[in-house]
Formats: sequence, structure tokens, C-alpha cells
Amino acid sequence: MAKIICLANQKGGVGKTTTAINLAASFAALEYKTLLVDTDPQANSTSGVGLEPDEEKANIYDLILDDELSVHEVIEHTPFPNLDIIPSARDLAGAEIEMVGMENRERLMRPVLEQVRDDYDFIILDCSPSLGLLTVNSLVAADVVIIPVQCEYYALEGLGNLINTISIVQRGLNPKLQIEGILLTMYDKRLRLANLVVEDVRKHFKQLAFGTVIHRNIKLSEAPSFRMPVLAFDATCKGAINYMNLAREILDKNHLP
Amino acid sequence: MAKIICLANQKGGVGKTTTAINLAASFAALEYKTLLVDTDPQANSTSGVGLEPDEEKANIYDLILDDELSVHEVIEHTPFPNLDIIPSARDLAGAEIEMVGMENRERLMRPVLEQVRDDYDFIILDCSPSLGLLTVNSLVAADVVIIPVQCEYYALEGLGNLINTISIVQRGLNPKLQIEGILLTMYDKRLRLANLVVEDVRKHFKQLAFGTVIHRNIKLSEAPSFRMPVLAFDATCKGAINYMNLAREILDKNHLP
Ligand SMILES: Nc1ncnc2c1ncn2[C@@H]1O[C@H](COP(=O)(O)OP(=O)(O)OP(=O)(O)O)[C@@H](O)[C@H]1O
Ligand SMILES: Nc1ncnc2c1ncn2[C@@H]1O[C@H](COP(=O)(O)OP(=O)(O)OP(=O)(O)O)[C@@H](O)[C@H]1O
Ligand SMILES: [Mg+2]
Ligand SMILES: [Mg+2]
Repeated sequence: MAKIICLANQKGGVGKTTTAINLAASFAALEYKTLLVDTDPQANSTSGVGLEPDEEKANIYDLILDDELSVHEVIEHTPFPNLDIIPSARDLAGAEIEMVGMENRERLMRPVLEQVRDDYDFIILDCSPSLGLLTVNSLVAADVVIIPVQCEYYALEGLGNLINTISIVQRGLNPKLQIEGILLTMYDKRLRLANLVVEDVRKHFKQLAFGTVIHRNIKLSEAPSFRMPVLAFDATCKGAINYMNLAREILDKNHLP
Repeated sequence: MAKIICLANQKGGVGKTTTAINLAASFAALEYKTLLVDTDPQANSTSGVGLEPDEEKANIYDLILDDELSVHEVIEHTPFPNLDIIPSARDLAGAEIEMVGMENRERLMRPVLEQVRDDYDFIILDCSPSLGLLTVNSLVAADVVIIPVQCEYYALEGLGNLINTISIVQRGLNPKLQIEGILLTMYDKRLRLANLVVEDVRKHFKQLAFGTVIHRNIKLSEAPSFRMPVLAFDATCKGAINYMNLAREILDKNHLP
């Protein structure tokens, strides 16, 4: 039965997509069957693993809307072994306005993912930079949430607000939701500000912060232009090593081999 | 009569807030009366100019909802001469769901800003990383839009999509909306990827791209932790000079002294 991990943070550009793609690729390389779900209309996760966003194809929103549509018809294989994806496309942008009027509007994604929970070891949800209905649906469908936090002042400022939102979801819509960890990203050890942010997060959130820190590494931002995870682009670079370490840290924490 | 400039890009973390604050502060330093409007529930523009986001205070959403409330009651002075702000707070996050059912839901912000257009030379709107109702309202209320584009692959990928959305607004809700320019941000001349993005944008969008490029500069990301624009933090740093050059480029383009 798959563990469903949601990547969420309403602050933009903190590394949600980069973490979703490269954590998924690391699990896949360790031979865990992994499904990536792109719930962001920007479709960065979709293009980052080599697929072309296509509005003709069904996406997570079509699955929510149409009970007849089987999730197996929407899942696509990526060029990377053990890594599948439910792709996104631009038309997903209109979904939230339509979902507002639906019954059970926060719990629409969960039954879709339940259909394939037994086919995968991990299901990873990439979210857009907002706390709208698609992100709330992802938090309700998830077992755990990983919060990427850029080593910058604004990212730190918004963290308390996000933790509040998660506890609201925990109290009502998804009592079993846990925070898997806070992941520090784009860390540059030469910068005083970055070191202050790491110190602050470790002081306030203690064990909640992952031991693994993702360093700023140009290969991580070049890999998407070659439409592949960094592991396939340059397996020896710091970014690839950081994400592989993160995968191992999560596996250890969950007592998986 | 104020020129209303909107900062928009659904891609997160590209420099919308950094541009809104530092362009506004540059205009203010050149003695143009400037109003900053924070339409993002993250309230980064609000804290970045020295105010504490406060849910007890009215924000742009309260002005949209309540015809009796005068915009003059909501505008606050910042510690910086010639720079006022309509602040934001966390509760703005619920606004979009409520606006969906309203009549004229895309044109609610425009009449609010019309009330103060004659009190300022520039009104600058900072938007959240989405194309939801608050961002659409900002595009409809604006005369021009500035599109910040980070010198990264994903930021480039989303640009075509944003230009599409803007032309939809131009054809229907706001025919006079113009693109003031595409602003390249976080440029690091040592990175091949950054140079590729600059080349690509200049090739495809020609005159639409500003001559001024904002370089990656640590002072720009440190200034918000001191709750001030970079001009007040370190007026001689590259970031401050870049934003002052941008202000002058816009003034020249609009034949203003
Ligand atoms: N550790 C890193 N080192 C260098 N660049 C990085 C790193 N992590 C992410 N990036 C780059 O920074 C930018 C922002 O990252 P990313 O797109 O993953 O963030 P996001 O949170 O998914 O953004 P959004 O809020 O728009 O969805 C991207 O261009 C990405 O390539
Ligand atoms: N030129 C620059 N050099 C260095 N750091 C920068 C620069 N511009 C912005 N930053 C930093 O990068 C981060 C993202 O910038 P900013 O918050 O302005 O983007 P945004 O588009 O407003 O994000 P969001 O999509 O969340 O609203 C911030 O921490 C900011 O301090
Ligand atoms: Mg993303
Ligand atoms: Mg912002």
C-alpha cells in the first residue's frame, strides 16, 4: 500500500516541483514503484519528467469530475523505470472555480488515489503555490506532507501560516495527516541569511526538520531544460546526492529497506 | 492621474514582490507619490515596507466587499516618504472563494482604485502566484502589467501561457491593458542557463523586454528581514541601482521627468 506524500507551500518558488520530481526519481532508482501526481496547472512536474503537457489528455481534474474514467487510463509511464505520472495541463487552471460549488469539494481527490494505492510504494503530489481547493484536496488525500522551505526570509515568514493551515486540515478533513518533515532548500553555506534560516528552523521545529539539506546546485535548475530528473542528468552532482540522501532518510524513518 | 502597474506571473518566486516594493520605493525616492497595493494573502509586500500584517485591519478585499468603507481609511503611510500602502493579511486567502459567486466578479477592484487615482502618480499592485480572481481583478484594474521572469527554465516555460492569459483579458475585460515590459530577474552572468534565458527572451519578445536586468544580489533578499526596501537598506548595492535604473527606464518610456 502506497504512502501518499504531498509537497505543499503557498510561498512560490521554494522547490516543491524540484523536490517532487527528484524525490520520486530517487525512490524509483531504489526500485520503489512511484507515481507522481501533478496537480499544478503550470505542469512543471509533467515536463520535468519528459512528458509534453497536453490539454487533450485527461488529468487529475477529469478524474475528479468523471466517475466513469478509470485512473489507469490517465496514468502514463515516464522514460524512467518505476516512475509513472498523472500529468497536468493548462486547463487545470479552471478547475478550482468549478470545484467551489461541488459537494464534498475538499475530498474529491482521495477516492481517485485510493484506486491505485496498491499498485505503488509511493505516490507524490506536487502542488501549486496556493492554498486553494486543489492543494486542500491534496492535503486531504495525503498521509504525510513535506514542506520545502527556501533559505530566504520570506519563506521563513510564511512557514507559521502554513503549519496553521495544516493543523486545521488535521483537526477536520484529514485527522491522520502528519508532517513528514520541513526540507530546507537552495542552501548556500556562504550566505549569512541562509545560515540564519537553517538555524531558526532547527531551533523552532527541532526534529520536524529533515537532517538532509538541499544545497543550491546549478544542475538542479538545468535538468528541467533537458526534461529529466537530476539523477538522470548528472548522478554525481551535489543535487542528486542530496535528493538520494533525502529518499534514504525517509526510508529509514519509515523502517523500509 | 496615477498610472496603475500590475506585477503578475503565476510562476512562484520570480521576483513579483521584490520588484513591487523596490520599484515603488524608487519612484517614491524620485518624489513621485506612490501607492503599493498588496493583493497577496502572504502579505510579503506589507511586511517588506515595514508594516505588520494585521487581520483586524481592513484590506483590499474589505474595500471590494463594502461600498461604505472609504479607501482613505484603509491606506497607510509607510516609514518611507511618498510611499503609501493598502496592506494585506492572511484572511485575504478566503476572498477568492467568496468572490466566485459575485456579480461582476472580475471588475470589483477597479472602482476602488479609481477613488484614489488622482492622489498618486503610480499605483503598484503586487499579486500572488496564481491566475485566480484577485490576480484577474488586478489585471482588469491596471493600465499596464510588468512580468518578472526569473532567469530559470521553468519561468521561461510558463511565459507563453501568461501572455495568452493577458491577451484574453485585453480582448474582453480590459482592452486598454498593455504589457509595460518583461523584466529579467535574479540574473547571474556566470551561469550558462541564465544567459540562455536572457537571449531567448530578447529574441522572442524583442522590445517588450526591459533593457534593465535585475542581477542576483544578496542585499535584495536581506532587505525584507530588516523590513525595508533595498534603497533604504543599502542604496549603493547592485540591487538598488538596478531597480533605480528600471524606474528611470519606465519614466523615460512614459516621457516623465
Ligand atoms: N537546490 C536548488 N538549486 C538550484 N536551483 C534550484 C534548486 N531547487 C530549485 N531550483 C530552481 O529554482 C526554481 C524554483 O524551484 P521550483 O520550481 O521547484 O519551486 P516550486 O516551489 O515548485 O515553484 P512554484 O511555487 O512556482 O510551483 C526552479 O527554476 C528550479 O529549477
Ligand atoms: N534579484 C534578486 N537577487 C537575490 N534574491 C532575490 C532577488 N529577487 C528576489 N529575491 C529573493 O528571492 C525570493 C523570491 O522573490 P519574491 O518573493 O520577490 O518573488 P515572488 O514572485 O513575489 O514570490 P511569490 O510567487 O511567492 O509571490 C525572495 O526570498 C527574494 O528575497
Ligand atoms: Mg512548482
Ligand atoms: Mg510575492
